[in-house]
Amino acid sequence: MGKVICVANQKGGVGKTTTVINLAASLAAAQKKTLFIDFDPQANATSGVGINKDEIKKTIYDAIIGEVNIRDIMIDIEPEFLKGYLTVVSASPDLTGAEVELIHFENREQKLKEAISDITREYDYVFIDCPPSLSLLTVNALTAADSVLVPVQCEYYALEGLGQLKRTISLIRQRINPELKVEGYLLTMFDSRNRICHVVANELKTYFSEEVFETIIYRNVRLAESPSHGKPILLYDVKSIGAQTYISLAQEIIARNGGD
Amino acid sequence: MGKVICVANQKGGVGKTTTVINLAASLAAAQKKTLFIDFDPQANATSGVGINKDEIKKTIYDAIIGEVNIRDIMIDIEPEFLKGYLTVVSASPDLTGAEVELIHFENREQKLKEAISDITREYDYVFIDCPPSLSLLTVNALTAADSVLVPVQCEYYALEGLGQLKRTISLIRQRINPELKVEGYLLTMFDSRNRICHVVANELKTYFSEEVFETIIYRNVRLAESPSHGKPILLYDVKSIGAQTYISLAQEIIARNGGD
Ligand SMILES: Nc1ncnc2c1ncn2[C@@H]1O[C@H](COP(=O)(O)OP(=O)(O)OP(=O)(O)O)[C@@H](O)[C@H]1O
Ligand SMILES: Nc1ncnc2c1ncn2[C@@H]1O[C@H](COP(=O)(O)OP(=O)(O)OP(=O)(O)O)[C@@H](O)[C@H]1O
Ligand SMILES: [Mg+2]
Ligand SMILES: [Mg+2]
Repeated sequence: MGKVICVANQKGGVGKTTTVINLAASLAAAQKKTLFIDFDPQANATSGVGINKDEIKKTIYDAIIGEVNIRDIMIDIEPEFLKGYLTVVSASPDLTGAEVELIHFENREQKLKEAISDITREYDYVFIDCPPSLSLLTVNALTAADSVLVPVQCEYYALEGLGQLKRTISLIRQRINPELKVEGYLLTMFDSRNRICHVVANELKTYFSEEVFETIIYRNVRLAESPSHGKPILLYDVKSIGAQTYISLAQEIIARNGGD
Repeated sequence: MGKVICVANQKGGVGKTTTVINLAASLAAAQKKTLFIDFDPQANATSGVGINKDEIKKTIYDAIIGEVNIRDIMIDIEPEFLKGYLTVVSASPDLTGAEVELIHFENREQKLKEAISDITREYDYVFIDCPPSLSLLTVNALTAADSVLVPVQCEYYALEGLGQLKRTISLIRQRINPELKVEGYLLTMFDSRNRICHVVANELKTYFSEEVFETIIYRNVRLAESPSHGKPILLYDVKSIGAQTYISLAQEIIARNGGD
């Protein structure tokens, strides 16, 4: 119970937030009790499911500095459709300040892990959406996680950054979180008409072989449209390729984690 | 002489690096003496012009902590074609550590400005490629700059983050750099077949009116291919739409800055 999966890649714009929202919603639709935590000061995962950032008084920032209990800042998403299977903890721009504020704490890498330790047992899956960097926020997420899911956009720069990410994951595993595994590398924004997508896909499979998810996420404009409607793709356009690929990713993750 | 333009947006993957490399190369081809500084620990702007990161001993990191003079770490790019009009200062992953190391300095926001103050007069344009965050590295770049160029991907999340960026720019202007102006907002990855691109373009022109560049950068696969060949688009495929749009952006910037 309660697998914590951090979705991270320091390369910007590779589909971290899109993966957290749509994978979490697909698992909820499969009646897995799912929580996601927006841990990016941009708070895209918060607005992407229709939460109005200006109405939220307390966010994950307040939980990691110890001012609120995480149980008091959870929000149920699409309750009529997902019947309480999808819960969200939102973020705010204050998180940028946390990078500096946390420096002075003894156990600064463990703050997120401490804030969520009471509640992970109550969920089948807990996702953490990371900012595009390898700084203290992402280190906190890697420390709190059982595994890390790495979205890889099918482009040159995204491939180039994987070495740096792999080194950071090994460092965290050696120093702070020995149990940290790789959930998988996920190809995103794949466009079969572009030669470069096939090159990147082949390289990824060569370097990371069975750690690469079978499911590939295709470039699909409906995925880019759904956040402006504040809905996961499943509720915005369930027949779209985008929805279908995230449903199949959810099934692959369920199967990899002992199924049913 | 010596206009310093910082290219920034905390949203990841919006085309910051692609804009720095290709705008700088287009200005160099127009015989403007141009320098760009890679200030992102991912060092994409460094590899995007064919520099092998493993061969570089000293980078901008060493210059801002005061160990080297910036004159000693400059690299001429494509000297036969651009005849010394394009020079680069590379980055390295060490920059991630600088965020923490600089915290203890009195004038931590001014480190980049100090490192480059001797040399900006020798160039017509100096660009700074920023990481996808509003942390101390981007604050250093905004402090060192005369103006900021903001690439805006034609998608919902990119538009959403502009409010936060605008507030940060005003704060820097009030507290540290009163001369900081906005060079302009640049629409990137525009695909006229996608409704969302037209929506974002209209919103941008409504909110920021004459600050939006006339030039629009279209989505063009050749722009995504050129970094894997280590060449600016001008040298990879000068007839492509990608090359043409960055040439026209260079002309627009020259005209806006009283140029000939
Ligand atoms: N498969 C896809 N097809 C089309 N558009 C996509 C796809 N996945 C993501 N997008 C769009 O691409 C942009 C980048 O995706 P997203 O914001 O999820 O990436 P990210 O890695 O979370 O970015 P950041 O590094 O800023 O946190 C968004 O505008 C999103 O809507
Ligand atoms: N106009 C364009 N058409 C097609 N692809 C593009 C275009 N501009 C950029 N790209 C590609 O999109 C990806 C993101 O662009 P880029 O890396 O320049 O963004 P960035 O803002 O610098 O990202 P980061 O936030 O990680 O620093 C890259 O793979 C790049 O090659
Ligand atoms: Mg994101
Ligand atoms: Mg970049």
